[in-house]
Amino acid sequence: PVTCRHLNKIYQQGHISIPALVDINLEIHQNDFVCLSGPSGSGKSTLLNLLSGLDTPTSGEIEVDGQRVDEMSRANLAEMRLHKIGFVFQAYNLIPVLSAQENVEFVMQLQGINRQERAKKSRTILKEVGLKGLENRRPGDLSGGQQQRVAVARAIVSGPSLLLADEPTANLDSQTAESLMQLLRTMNKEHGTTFLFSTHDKLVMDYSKRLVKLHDGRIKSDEAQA
Amino acid sequence: PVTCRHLNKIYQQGHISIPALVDINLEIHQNDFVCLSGPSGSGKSTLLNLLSGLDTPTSGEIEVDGQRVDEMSRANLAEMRLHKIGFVFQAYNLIPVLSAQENVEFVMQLQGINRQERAKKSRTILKEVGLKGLENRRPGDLSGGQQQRVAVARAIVSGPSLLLADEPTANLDSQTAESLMQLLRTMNKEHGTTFLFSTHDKLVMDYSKRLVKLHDGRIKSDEAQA
Ligand SMILES: Nc1ncnc2c1ncn2[C@@H]1O[C@H](COP(=O)(O)OP(=O)(O)OP(=O)(O)O)[C@@H](O)[C@H]1O
Ligand SMILES: Nc1ncnc2c1ncn2[C@@H]1O[C@H](COP(=O)(O)OP(=O)(O)OP(=O)(O)O)[C@@H](O)[C@H]1O
Ligand SMILES: [Mg+2]
Ligand SMILES: [Mg+2]
Repeated sequence: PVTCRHLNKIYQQGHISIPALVDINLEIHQNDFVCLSGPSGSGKSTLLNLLSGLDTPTSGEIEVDGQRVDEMSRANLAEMRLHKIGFVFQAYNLIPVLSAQENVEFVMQLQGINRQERAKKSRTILKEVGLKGLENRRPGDLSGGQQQRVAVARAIVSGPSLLLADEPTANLDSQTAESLMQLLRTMNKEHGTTFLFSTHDKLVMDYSKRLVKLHDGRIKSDEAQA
Repeated sequence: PVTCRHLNKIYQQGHISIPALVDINLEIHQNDFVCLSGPSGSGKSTLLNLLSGLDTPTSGEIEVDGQRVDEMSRANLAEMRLHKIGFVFQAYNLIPVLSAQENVEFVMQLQGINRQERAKKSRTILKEVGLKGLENRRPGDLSGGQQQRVAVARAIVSGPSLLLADEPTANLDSQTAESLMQLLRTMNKEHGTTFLFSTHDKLVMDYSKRLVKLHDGRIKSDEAQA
């Protein structure tokens, strides 16, 4: 569960200040399935990066599982991300010299999971996102949507309690996006995983129980949906 | 105008053959506005890369404006791309150390357009894709959808006769995507630019006059639409 209080992020470009997020107050509970939408440039990626500790706020507080993310050391943040948070980057950030399977296993290796277990889990998750047979391909030899799914697989394989995903279906056709969302909804129902996605995709929004809309760095609305 | 005859692309992974495109026959006429759709991995990016000469076919013929692209030297292909073809990459491929404006001006500089003219054109096109005020930002300091629009701006600024765009709205909200498509439709109507887009976005498909559907590397259907 995640809490933001009076969160602000201002980027500096020389002497110009760019307010990317303005006074964000948000509470996400365990097992929530929340969508973050808003125009290009409205602050979605910035918010996700702050919540995971990949970036630091200008002011305000962020709590993840009761811990003040904005005050943690880099080492502790890395530890938290390793054990609690799965992150799907808007630009995937796959390691080009590793295969799809090795990319997915990477995090589990850091988590000290043994070799056989890693191989079994990574092959299973790659199959579940529709990439069976592509385990040994490097990212550069995969299509855009295939790379995106490797990024998703990597983020969910070790069953994090919180998944932050930045536009996870942007490069997927509706059928592939649909089956991915079904997989994630199952994780939410069966494992209690908390989900916060940013998206422009109505299909994804329809899967969420709550929609938070951003506009020019502010929360415009925050409503439950059927 | 573009013609493909019995076009095949087979990737080799060690001793494994991956048929990415199978017996593609396609004709695109001057001033067409064509959408290419199909599941993730169906061959859209591969086809666009072949048409622009960025990749070479395994067999078959490709003609752009009467010239055999599959037989041209690298130098001639580069020349053709410089003067005739605008290309929007699925992963943008912006130059990280150049500003948005410098990225857009890059091609014009190669085309020998003078400094003043380049500055005027690049600022205009960046304004038209909604990025006014962001000219001096580097790609790393822009949102995903802002980077995507710089990539589009770069491809269209010098008024190419053929625009090939690989999922050009994947990271855009519907409003931004809508105004981008209106800009491109205007170019099609007023300048006779030929468009071939790959997309998963129904909004983009609705702007096209013709929809080519790919499936497992083959053309499944090729139909005019209202
Ligand atoms: N490093 C940076 N330096 C300066 N400004 C930045 C930087 N990163 C982002 N911005 C600006 O902050 C604002 C929010 O960016 P952000 O990436 O969070 O938007 P977004 O909602 O994810 O957009 P998109 O849907 O296009 O991905 C944008 O106006 C962007 O230009
Ligand atoms: N360099 C490569 N080596 C081996 N296989 C490749 C290579 N590039 C692409 N492929 C394969 O060729 C097929 C077509 O890929 P392509 O990138 O054209 O798909 P796409 O339709 O653009 O998909 P997406 O919608 O996900 O972007 C895919 O199965 C992909 O894995
Ligand atoms: Mg973003
Ligand atoms: Mg592609």
